[in-house]
Amino acid sequence: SKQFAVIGLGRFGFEVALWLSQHHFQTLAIDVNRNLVQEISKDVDNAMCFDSTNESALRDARIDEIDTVICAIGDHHVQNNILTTALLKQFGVPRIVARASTDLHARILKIVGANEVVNPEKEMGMRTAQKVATPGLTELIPLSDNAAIAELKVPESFIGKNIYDLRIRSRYGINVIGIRRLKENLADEIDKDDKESRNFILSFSPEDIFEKDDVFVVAGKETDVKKFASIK
Amino acid sequence: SKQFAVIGLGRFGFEVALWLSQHHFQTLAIDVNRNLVQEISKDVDNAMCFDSTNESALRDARIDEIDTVICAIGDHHVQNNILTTALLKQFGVPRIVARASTDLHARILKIVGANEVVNPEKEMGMRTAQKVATPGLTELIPLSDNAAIAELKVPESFIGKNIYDLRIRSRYGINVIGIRRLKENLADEIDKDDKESRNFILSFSPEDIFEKDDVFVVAGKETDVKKFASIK
Ligand SMILES: Nc1ncnc2c1ncn2[C@@H]1O[C@H](COP(=O)(O)OP(=O)(O)OP(=O)(O)O)[C@@H](O)[C@H]1O
Ligand SMILES: Nc1ncnc2c1ncn2[C@@H]1O[C@H](COP(=O)(O)OP(=O)(O)OP(=O)(O)O)[C@@H](O)[C@H]1O
Repeated sequence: SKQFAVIGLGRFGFEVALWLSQHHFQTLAIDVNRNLVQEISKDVDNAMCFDSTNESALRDARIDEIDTVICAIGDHHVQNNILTTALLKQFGVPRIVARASTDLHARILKIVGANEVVNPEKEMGMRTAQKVATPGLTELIPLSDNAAIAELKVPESFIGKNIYDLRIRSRYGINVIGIRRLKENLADEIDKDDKESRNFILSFSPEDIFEKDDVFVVAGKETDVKKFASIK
Repeated sequence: SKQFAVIGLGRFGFEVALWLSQHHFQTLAIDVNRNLVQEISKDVDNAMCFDSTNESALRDARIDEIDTVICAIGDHHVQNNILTTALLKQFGVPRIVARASTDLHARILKIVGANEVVNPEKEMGMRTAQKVATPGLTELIPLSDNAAIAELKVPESFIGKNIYDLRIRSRYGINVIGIRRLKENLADEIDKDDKESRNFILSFSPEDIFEKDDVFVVAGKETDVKKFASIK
């Protein structure tokens, strides 16, 4: 079974190590800061305190037996992050995922041996901008330059009808992936916009009838999704 | 037309302001650090240098005329981030998206008036962990507790066949939304994992044949997606 290690327990790395542990993956969490190692030790199988640029410390930790190492050292220690990545490559770790702070840093990491690079702030910056930029949509997840997953309120005129009657795909170019429907017996003061108040119905069939307050989850070209969002 | 402002031009905020500007949204970028304001000024319509906890500076910047303000101040200035959010609420900004460093910080931000909260490092930590934990999976976007959009390499055994022959929906419970196919005539050293090297085909029909290196974009229950990811 696969073994994981996370080096660098800043907010990003800590979350990676925590998620892997909570999902029952064998995880080794490493940081040079003893407090962070202490903090995570009750939640992961194995937590060690050492400097990952120290080759013999890496060897003692048997990093060469780990399948996937996530180097999550952040932008306050860019040189440690690059050197650690290079050492992991030397040790023959099969999959190295390294965190980059800039595009240039990402290119350097790939050169020294990272298999994949992730820039959390940049990726979330883009996703956040995309989400705030599209009104009337409660969620917009771009799939490409012009296609997206979107969540939209079902228009009044669709209530009581189904996907088949409305010929949604052929008329609007939209693929309905699922429906978020309000749970039964909700208290009056419940927030209808909170996803927790809804069940997600993935297996919504073309014959199922839309109800008041339903929210569709759809996929389509962004222009088609936006046209669709303006139907009354 | 909507107006946006981004306060705090760290790597997250800078990216939000840049993306909005590149997509032709009227964007005002603000930071107390003159170098960052200088750096972004060639790429946004409007960039101002001031302390966002200063009420009269916010008033002079006419923040009350802005539709959406993203408070992207980070974990080195948590109190500035909370106070700024509270001031934006007082000024009556209709939509305030604030960055949180911890769950407690997120709750405080909602109390002082943030409409939405985003924790970039935590969200990317989860996504990165999910991605490394599922082999063959290049992306996982949760839709609910147990349904997700996922991107997976097309298995060897599917090449040369189509959705209809393989009866993907009835056999695996998976809805294929689209295909990311490598562009024609790519240079040899191009990174095949980079989305830029691929075209996204939303209108992939049940009769279209899968090719080597294709990546599917699918929707399904997370357990079904993970089973599907392990097909050879
Ligand atoms: N050589 C090293 N060996 C082990 N851990 C290290 C090393 N260098 C830095 N770290 C650890 O990496 C962690 C994250 O790095 P850093 O502080 O640069 O990022 P950050 O931007 O604060 O992180 P985040 O944004 O995830 O909160 C820190 O806890 C730090 O102690
Ligand atoms: N009161 C303030 N008014 C305007 N800008 C501020 C204020 N306080 C902090 N900032 C700016 O917010 C930006 C981001 O904040 P901070 O340095 O705390 O985050 P960071 O963790 O380094 O950011 P990132 O992770 O996005 O790179 C900084 O550029 C800082 O100058």
